[in-house]
Amino acid sequence: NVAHGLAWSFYLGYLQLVLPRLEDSIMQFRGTHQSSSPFWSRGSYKLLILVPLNTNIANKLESEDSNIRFYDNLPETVIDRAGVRRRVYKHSVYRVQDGKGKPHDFVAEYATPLLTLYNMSHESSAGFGEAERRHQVLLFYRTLQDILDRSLECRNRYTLILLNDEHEEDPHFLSKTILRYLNQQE
Amino acid sequence: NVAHGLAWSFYLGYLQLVLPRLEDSIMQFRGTHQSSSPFWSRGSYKLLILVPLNTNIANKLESEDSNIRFYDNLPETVIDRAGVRRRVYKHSVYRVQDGKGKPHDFVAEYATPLLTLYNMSHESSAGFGEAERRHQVLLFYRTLQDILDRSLECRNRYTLILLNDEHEEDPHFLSKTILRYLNQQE
Ligand SMILES: Nc1nc(=O)c2ncn([C@@H]3O[C@@H]4COP(=O)(O)O[C@H]5[C@@H](O)[C@H](n6cnc7c(N)ncnc76)O[C@@H]5COP(=O)(O)O[C@@H]3[C@@H]4O)c2[nH]1
Repeated sequence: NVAHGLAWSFYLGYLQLVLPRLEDSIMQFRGTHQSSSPFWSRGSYKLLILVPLNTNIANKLESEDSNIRFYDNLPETVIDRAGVRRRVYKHSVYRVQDGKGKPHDFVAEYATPLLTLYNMSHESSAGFGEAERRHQVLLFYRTLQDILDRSLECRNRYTLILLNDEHEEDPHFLSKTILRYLNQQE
Repeated sequence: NVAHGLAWSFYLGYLQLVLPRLEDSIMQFRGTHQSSSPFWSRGSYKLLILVPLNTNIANKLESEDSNIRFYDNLPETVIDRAGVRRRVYKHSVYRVQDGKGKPHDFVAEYATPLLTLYNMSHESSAGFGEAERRHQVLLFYRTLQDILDRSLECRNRYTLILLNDEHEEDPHFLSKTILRYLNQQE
């Protein structure tokens, strides 16, 4: 069950390391980015983790939805890890305007292990195809949800967003979805 | 089968991205690090990927064996990936002296997914213990070997080193193992 291992890897090798530092990182960022500072709310001190059901992942969020702009990266976390010295971990800050033209800044990225699922479904020797892949994405999402629910150190530091592909023809589906989640937090 | 997914993830999400650039990266490094340049050989233009059977992974190689010294990092690779802008990938150069006192510089790191196996074996909810873990390491090693054997773009750019734990009481087992592999390449 590929998704089970990828969810644990994503948590143990990444979220467990970076989420506890996220709040400090955002506070530091607001201090050095005065023009961004007014556009954060209590609820946006979280990593928005995007989980697209069809694993169609963009490398830049604005490629997916032109209402989203890349703003800047948060300060980096640098650690020695498994022989790689000063390995770098960072997140990107994006900006979106709501219906009233007010900007909202937030930290978001796709769940990178889904790229592995996407690529595996195209490698015949990897052992599963596109039909199985959808099932694996749901298993990844549910496993990750369980792990994060039970993680005290990651509590309230993330929002898992499952993106259904039924709205693929709406060019602003992603920004609308993110705005809805940001509003729910306030 | 956790190891199967982790091996594919390690290849699709990392080795496939970084190994094709490794040779250029080392050539650039030798150009900017004159004191390192004499200590490379044809056979050391590879990433030594350390796979310890017992998943006891050090974050710095010199913590494992004092005959190994950290030298410097190779130039970084920076790419936009799944919403993270300018994500950084890098490898570390280490130095070891052979029996004649001659230094050898090489690029090495532990296979990071083994940290996931190690941590999962200590999380009761993850579903497997230490006995199963050893089996998963061997499955990871064999699956990765298969994938890399069939990868044209990664050909001759890596050396997989399975580290048996029967020599754990020898404080210089790692450096001796690495020197043996470097000698075999020449
Ligand atoms: N040595 C090493 N150096 C790297 O830069 C690196 N980047 C990835 N990997 C390993 O390759 C495989 C595929 O990576 P992917 O990005 O799909 O999953 C990653 C990714 O979803 C997330 N993650 C880890 N580091 C970062 C990061 N810097 N930025 C964003 N996400 C990250 O957490 C997962 C597990 O990471 P690792 O457990 O460190 O091992 C990974 C994994 O086994 C690396 N290994």
